[in-house]
Amino acid sequence: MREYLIMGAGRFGSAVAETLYDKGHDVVVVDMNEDAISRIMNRVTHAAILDATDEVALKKLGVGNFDHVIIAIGSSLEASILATVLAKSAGAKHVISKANSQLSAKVLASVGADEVIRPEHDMGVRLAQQLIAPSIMDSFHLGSHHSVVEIETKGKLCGRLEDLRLPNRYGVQVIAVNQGNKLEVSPSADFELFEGDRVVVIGANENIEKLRMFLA
Amino acid sequence: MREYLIMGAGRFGSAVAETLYDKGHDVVVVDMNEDAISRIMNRVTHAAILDATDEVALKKLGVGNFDHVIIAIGSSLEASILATVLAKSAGAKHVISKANSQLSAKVLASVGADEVIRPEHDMGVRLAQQLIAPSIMDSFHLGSHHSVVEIETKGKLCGRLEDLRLPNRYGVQVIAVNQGNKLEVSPSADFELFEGDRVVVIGANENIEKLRMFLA
Ligand SMILES: Nc1ncnc2c1ncn2[C@@H]1O[C@H](COP(=O)(O)OP(=O)(O)OP(=O)(O)O)[C@@H](O)[C@H]1O
Ligand SMILES: Nc1ncnc2c1ncn2[C@@H]1O[C@H](COP(=O)(O)OP(=O)(O)OP(=O)(O)O)[C@@H](O)[C@H]1O
Repeated sequence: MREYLIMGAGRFGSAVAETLYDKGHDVVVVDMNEDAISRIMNRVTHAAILDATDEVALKKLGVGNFDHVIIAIGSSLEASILATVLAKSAGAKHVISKANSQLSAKVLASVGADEVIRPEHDMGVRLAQQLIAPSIMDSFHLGSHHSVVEIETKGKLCGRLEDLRLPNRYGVQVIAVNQGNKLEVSPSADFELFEGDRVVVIGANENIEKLRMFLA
Repeated sequence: MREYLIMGAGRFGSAVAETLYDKGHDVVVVDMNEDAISRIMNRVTHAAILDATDEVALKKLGVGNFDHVIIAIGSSLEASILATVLAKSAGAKHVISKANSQLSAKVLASVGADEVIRPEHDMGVRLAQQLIAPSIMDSFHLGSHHSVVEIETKGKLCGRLEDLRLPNRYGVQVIAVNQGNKLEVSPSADFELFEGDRVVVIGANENIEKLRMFLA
């Protein structure tokens, strides 16, 4: 069994391949463009010039023997579709295909892609979410109703945690406090907050929103 | 003051604009391509056909009066550089520019972009990180040494939390337990874990890695 096969060494495919390889994983990359292969060949286990829609070439490569196949071809939906269908019918267990639009994402899912990613769109949504909630440095969704967020206190939460009574007043639990470069994990009740501190809280999304409005 | 100006209504720019507008924000989009503007004009506050490198047109638009300017132009680095320089010199406080490569990211930062994003590359890195640690559903970095992660117990952590003694054995605190669709936040010591549960823990990265190896 081999680990990762990446078809298409563009910006997205190369980033996936190099990040995996740097962490010590077995990574094979194919691309039909010679320059793309020569750029990446020293940074992955094996790189080869190959057309991802060439059924005979893919079979020879053993596309069905990889744990994960990532199809990172952009400009031609037809090539992505053919490569997805060939990989799945050769027995590849987990195929992830890149799509350019909502419609092509639907098509790739319907022909067998196990996962579909829209890099530009997904990053655009993520940037917008970060712009909307700047006081929330980063958030981590736990299911659809709860989150963990890191939030700036803006000097409005000073004093000992037990006196601030955040669980009673807002329904959130403080799980860590970021004071400059020092992080206090699972702070005790008598831990003191100062201006400029950032708290990491867990709670229901509407409770976090109430706290955020208070701190805005 | 206006809120958001987005130059370039491609996949990335449109996703940023529509996500912001859907959450009720004031969003202006410009693009030099008529079709791009007609696609997006019903989904933002205002859309106009305009060349982002046209200094007179940008001044008339009032580019300096927006809280955030997002330059989402892809194929021409020259256009992104000129638009970044024009926006910053007109007084825009926060300019985010999209880049195609590490080199163009450096150039855009050096001419004044406050933030630079490489959507395809950044998503590629993120996908690789998720593939490497599949048992970690998602992770949230708190500074460089600590994280919050959601991890599958794979039936290896069954019984009451106080008997499992995770803080002593692994140096991690359980802040929530995901049992199917039910999330238990800040579980008590006598809370019982079953096969198939997912735990959300906070701790130092090397401690989380130890737990992950045990659960792999
Ligand atoms: N049929 C194919 N077989 C193999 N490689 C292909 C095929 N079609 C395209 N590619 C390669 O896939 C890579 C990415 O494709 P392309 O540049 O069209 O998409 P993109 O969406 O701009 O990529 P990215 O956003 O990742 O840079 C290119 O290096 C291209 O040579
Ligand atoms: N000088 C310019 N002024 C205004 N709009 C521009 C300019 N140059 C390009 N654009 C627009 O920016 C949008 C995105 O640019 P382009 O398609 O070149 O990049 P891209 O990286 O493929 O975009 P994305 O990945 O977001 O789809 C296009 O709609 C294009 O018309």
